[in-house]
Amino acid sequence: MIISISNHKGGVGKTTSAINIGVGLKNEGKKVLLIDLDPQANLTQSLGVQNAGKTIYHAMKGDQLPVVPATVDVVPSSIDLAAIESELASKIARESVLKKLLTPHKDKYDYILIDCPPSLGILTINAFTASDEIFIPLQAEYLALSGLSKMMEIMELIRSELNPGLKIGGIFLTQFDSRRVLNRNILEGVKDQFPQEVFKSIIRENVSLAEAPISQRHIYDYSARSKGAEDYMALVTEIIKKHRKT
Amino acid sequence: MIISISNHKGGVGKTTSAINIGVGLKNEGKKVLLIDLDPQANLTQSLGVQNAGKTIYHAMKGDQLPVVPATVDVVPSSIDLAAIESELASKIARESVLKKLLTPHKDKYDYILIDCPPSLGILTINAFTASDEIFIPLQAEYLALSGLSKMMEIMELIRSELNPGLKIGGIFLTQFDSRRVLNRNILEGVKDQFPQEVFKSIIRENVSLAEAPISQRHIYDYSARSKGAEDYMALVTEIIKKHRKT
Ligand SMILES: Nc1ncnc2c1ncn2[C@@H]1O[C@H](COP(=O)(O)OP(=O)(O)OP(=O)(O)O)[C@@H](O)[C@H]1O
Ligand SMILES: Nc1ncnc2c1ncn2[C@@H]1O[C@H](COP(=O)(O)OP(=O)(O)OP(=O)(O)O)[C@@H](O)[C@H]1O
Ligand SMILES: [Mg+2]
Ligand SMILES: [Mg+2]
Repeated sequence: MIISISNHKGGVGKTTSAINIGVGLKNEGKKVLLIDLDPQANLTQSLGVQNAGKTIYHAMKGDQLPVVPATVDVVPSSIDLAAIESELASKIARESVLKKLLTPHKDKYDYILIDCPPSLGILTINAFTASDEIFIPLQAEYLALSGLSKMMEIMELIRSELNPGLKIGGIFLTQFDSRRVLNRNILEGVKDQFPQEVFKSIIRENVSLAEAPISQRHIYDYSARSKGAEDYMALVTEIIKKHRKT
Repeated sequence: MIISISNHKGGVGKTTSAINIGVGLKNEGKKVLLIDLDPQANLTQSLGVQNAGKTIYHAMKGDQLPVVPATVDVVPSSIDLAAIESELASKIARESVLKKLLTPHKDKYDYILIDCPPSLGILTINAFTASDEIFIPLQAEYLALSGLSKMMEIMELIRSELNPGLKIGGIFLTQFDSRRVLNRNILEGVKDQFPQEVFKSIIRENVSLAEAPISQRHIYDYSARSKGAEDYMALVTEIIKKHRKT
């Protein structure tokens, strides 16, 4: 199962979710690979993985997929990836480069999670073309919710042109503070607009999640009894249950 | 004076700052133009500007610069802009397209502010090539601070290759909560690393700033006595003073 963790709105918790869902799934006995598809390389850095050698950039240019064993297996990224958009512009089937790289690895893992950059360019299109599902972390704020319909349009386009099996795996709220009226209103709005897709588990605002990357640790290692660890574990349990049913 | 408001880290307050610094400068009697250079078009949407007609996308493809009079003059954006990276890939002097569009308008305004997307691709490179200064909104969090050195590298590259006059106009902290130890530690770190560039004014976490875009209002209109309005006005005063000196 290949899952893109994507939202072109910036700062909504894509990287934080890729790491803590990924490790959570591993803690439940699943074999997991994380792909850092963002030139910012936040996932690579947050897990303390070296990126001085081969990265996803080299693989998209023709090399082997560089899998680095860490807490979970990781394919690192680096700032070089920022150049890939113009470098792939004239390549035949440029949308399917990542799909071809991941297909040989699909049987080795239960879950391959792709941390997407905050944009709808060629990298995100590659992720959607390679994926079975898209998970959308959503900040309960106005600008984040209003961008959702554009995401759905792009997804629909990729489904009809390149990847007929692609579907929304789910939407989950992040950085949620129930004391804020704005957050509570947006939650109601999302439940109305996307009743089927919204996960019951909500990730609350929790500073431990922002502190964990400083020492290159995931939340279960940094602060196992925090709200952050509790919320991501609940989400992981819900994800596993949802996939068992289908 | 052309200023890019940029940080490739997502969700740090670029759009919120472009709007509230822009309107703040106008309230102090300056002539201001805002450029939305993000395919998400959050600035366009937050000011209630129509983007069904011509946008910055059309201008970068050869049309006139479409200036829409609103609270301040705005050049709107739309999702079409997401395609510009591959469409400009083989164009001669693709980095200077925006500079050529803005030069004829430079004398009509005291300030032209460019709201940049969360990436270091061709759009941000165009913004840096066209600008006199870069303002960097910085969330006082670990991942945001660590991305700063990459921004500086790209800026250095543009300065040596395309725009020798480019400089850092300043770094200012956003979404700051002095109760969070993490925020206070990062503030100390930034002051040590960039003593010259850090503005004294800090933008505190304030939910009014997140609510204002819902009714397409800037902060001075939505909640003039809020911390958000107070903080952005202080920053605007500091910006004007800094430019008066030079
Ligand atoms: N639930 C949470 N509570 C508190 N802080 C959080 C939470 N989730 C993420 N953060 C912090 O918020 C910031 C943004 O999160 P993150 O970098 O994961 O988002 P992103 O969507 O990957 O950003 P980008 O768009 O730049 O890739 C980070 O500093 C992170 O540590
Ligand atoms: N000082 C603040 N206090 C509280 N909320 C804020 C503040 N500044 C911005 N916000 C909110 O945080 C979110 C991110 O801000 P904004 O969209 O301006 O960031 P950005 O850097 O432009 O994001 P992107 O990288 O997606 O372009 C928005 O929902 C905004 O309303
Ligand atoms: Mg990220
Ligand atoms: Mg923005």
